[in-house]
Amino acid sequence: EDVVVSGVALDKNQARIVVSDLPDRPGTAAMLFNALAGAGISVDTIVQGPGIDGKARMTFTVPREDIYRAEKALKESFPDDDFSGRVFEAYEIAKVSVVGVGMRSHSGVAATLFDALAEAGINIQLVSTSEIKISVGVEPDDAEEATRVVHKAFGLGE
Amino acid sequence: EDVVVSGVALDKNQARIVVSDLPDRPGTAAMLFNALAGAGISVDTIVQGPGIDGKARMTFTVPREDIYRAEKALKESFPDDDFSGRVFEAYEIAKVSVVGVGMRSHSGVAATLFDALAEAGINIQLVSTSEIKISVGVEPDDAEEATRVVHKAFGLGE
Ligand SMILES: C[C@@H](O)[C@H](N)C(=O)O
Ligand SMILES: C[C@@H](O)[C@H](N)C(=O)O
Repeated sequence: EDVVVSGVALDKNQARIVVSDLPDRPGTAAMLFNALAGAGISVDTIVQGPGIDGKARMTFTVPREDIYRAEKALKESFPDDDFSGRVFEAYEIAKVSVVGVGMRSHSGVAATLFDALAEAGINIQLVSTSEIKISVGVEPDDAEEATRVVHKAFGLGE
Repeated sequence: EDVVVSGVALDKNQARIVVSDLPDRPGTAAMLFNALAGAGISVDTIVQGPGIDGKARMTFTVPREDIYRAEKALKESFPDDDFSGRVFEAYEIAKVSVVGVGMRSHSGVAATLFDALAEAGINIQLVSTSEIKISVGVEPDDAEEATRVVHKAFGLGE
């Protein structure tokens, strides 16, 4: 298909929070997001894959300045006696996104994007897609280098 | 913010594949997607959160008819002696998406969406977001019920 990658965007203001060992049953995601919405925390990206052995992990990104408020709201959302095993890992992350029209399938664009990052020795911490976009999360220290190599890989100049 | 949820979309033709116990180092995602792109497999959604203890999981969705070809291409992409521990789980999935303009933050819309599914006893297997959309993956048997309760939750009629 004729995919035209028109640009690369960089967002250095995000933090990602991973909540793991979640009970993979109806109501868990609702509890977490009622807590975040109730605290007025703006969530940019939400990522969750299928659970394994009844446990799931949810990852989401929030503005860096909200990282502590978000963590507090989440911790308070669990019933007192049920806090065991929830791992909250909050770190800063840089989000690099490739934007393109006609991206009905992501495999070719993803292969080019992931190849460019691999050759630069940059580890991919997060992947999220939409019809027109593939976003990856990388270490903040890798943000500029990642943006540069991805620009180059898609022929958008240095 | 003024979010207007304008519609609910249902895609019943997807299958999701989870590849776990992946080495969380540069090059892994590139290897998988070179295999998928090389086999001409169209990938709709890609989901990955941060790895834990050096191991990561990637989830992606492909058209149902491509599920076996995709699994074969992935298995063949691992070097012969390095196949241990990769878990391939391929199942059919139904994707229900809420589309809205002005969705700069997902927390309020996500809370409403997740609440509606929780009250209907529908388990969320996958979550993926974009600027204008939140998509969830559910059991194919729950597809119609999920679409109905989400329509209702956002005042879009039954
Ligand atoms: C993990 C979480 O998404 C859970 N499966 C739920 O439906 O709420
Ligand atoms: C798991 C995979 O995304 C790996 N971190 C990579 O960079 O390829």
